[in-house]
Amino acid sequence: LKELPLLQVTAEMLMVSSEKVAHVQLNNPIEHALLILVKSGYSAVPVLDMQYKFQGIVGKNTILNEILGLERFELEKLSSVTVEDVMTSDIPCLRKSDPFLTCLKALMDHTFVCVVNANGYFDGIVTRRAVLKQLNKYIHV
Amino acid sequence: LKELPLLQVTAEMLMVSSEKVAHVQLNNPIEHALLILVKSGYSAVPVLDMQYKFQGIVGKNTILNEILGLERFELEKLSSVTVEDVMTSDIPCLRKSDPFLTCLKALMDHTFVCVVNANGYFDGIVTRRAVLKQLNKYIHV
Ligand SMILES: Nc1ncnc2c1ncn2[C@@H]1O[C@@H]2COP(=O)(O)O[C@H]3[C@@H](O)[C@H](n4cnc5c(N)ncnc54)O[C@@H]3COP(=O)(O)O[C@H]2[C@H]1O
Ligand SMILES: Nc1ncnc2c1ncn2[C@@H]1O[C@@H]2COP(=O)(O)O[C@H]3[C@@H](O)[C@H](n4cnc5c(N)ncnc54)O[C@@H]3COP(=O)(O)O[C@H]2[C@H]1O
Repeated sequence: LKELPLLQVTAEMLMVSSEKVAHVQLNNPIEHALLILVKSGYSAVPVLDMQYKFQGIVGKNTILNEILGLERFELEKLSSVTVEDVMTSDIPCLRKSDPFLTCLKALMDHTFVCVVNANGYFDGIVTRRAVLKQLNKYIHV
Repeated sequence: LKELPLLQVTAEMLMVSSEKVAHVQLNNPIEHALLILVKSGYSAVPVLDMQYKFQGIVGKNTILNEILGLERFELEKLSSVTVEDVMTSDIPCLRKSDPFLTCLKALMDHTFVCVVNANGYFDGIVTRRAVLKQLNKYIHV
């Protein structure tokens, strides 16, 4: 990666590939999603369908907001509400071939961005950390 | 900021100043901290003492891990455990005068870094987003 000029680095070179990305399914109860988020430590993870197509993202804040009632946390909602009911779906995605600058722009307002192929199958995620590490290498050369 | 060469940009120029940063106090019950985190939407916020000195950071994951028992979320812990009991305290900090590269390195493994003065008083935070926005401006020049 270091030899390539920064602007020729692609999303594929930066991404965490799909098998290393924690994710949840559309029809999971939000209790399952919250346990995955707490055990992995991640703030948010991708939501995939049964065919491994990208559908959206779900985070701790969305789930906690859903169960926070007027007086207390209503834990009974954890088993009755599904990921599909609360997830965020109009999320910009990248292609493996997208250049560095496209990744940088996408990460301005998102902590990670999903990479999908032409048919919508999930390839992986590009994270802010990966972009910062690449920039740090580049500035030092 | 755009006219200055990137490497002369300082933490002070990038930071969100203290009055705009959501924070909690050492002696707050973790229930109060969780409500601040859910209402603000932030994953983690700084912890200050009564004199406005920086003491550490506390996040949603730390609080959720604390209340997650073997079978269920033990909500009674929310009022009996304090922020001081669970916060992370050995966190690297910056000074207002620190240059861009020092900020970039500190943000490799942290989503934000606190800025404190020589006496430990809290000045603000530098976020990954601020660094990414500055880098994007610089690459386009
Ligand atoms: N287990 C761990 N080991 C080492 N460092 C860790 C870590 N968990 C979190 N971090 C650090 O904290 C940052 C923020 O994590 P967060 O979970 O809020 O936000 C994460 C999370 O929502 C998502 N993410 C990252 N890796 C993931 C994975 N393997 N599977 C699913 N989601 C992932 O992408 C966001 C940005 O990740 P990024 O790496 O830029 O930034 C990460 C990384 O620097
Ligand atoms: N209310 C809001 N409006 C617009 N965008 C929002 C937002 N809340 C979150 N974001 C976006 O999501 C990113 C991650 O937020 P998170 O809460 O995980 O992680 C945040 C949060 O833990 C902390 N943070 C940021 N601003 C803060 C503030 N004013 N007070 C306290 N903590 C703050 O610094 C971390 C990194 O912030 P950063 O700006 O780089 O990155 C933010 C920003 O790009």
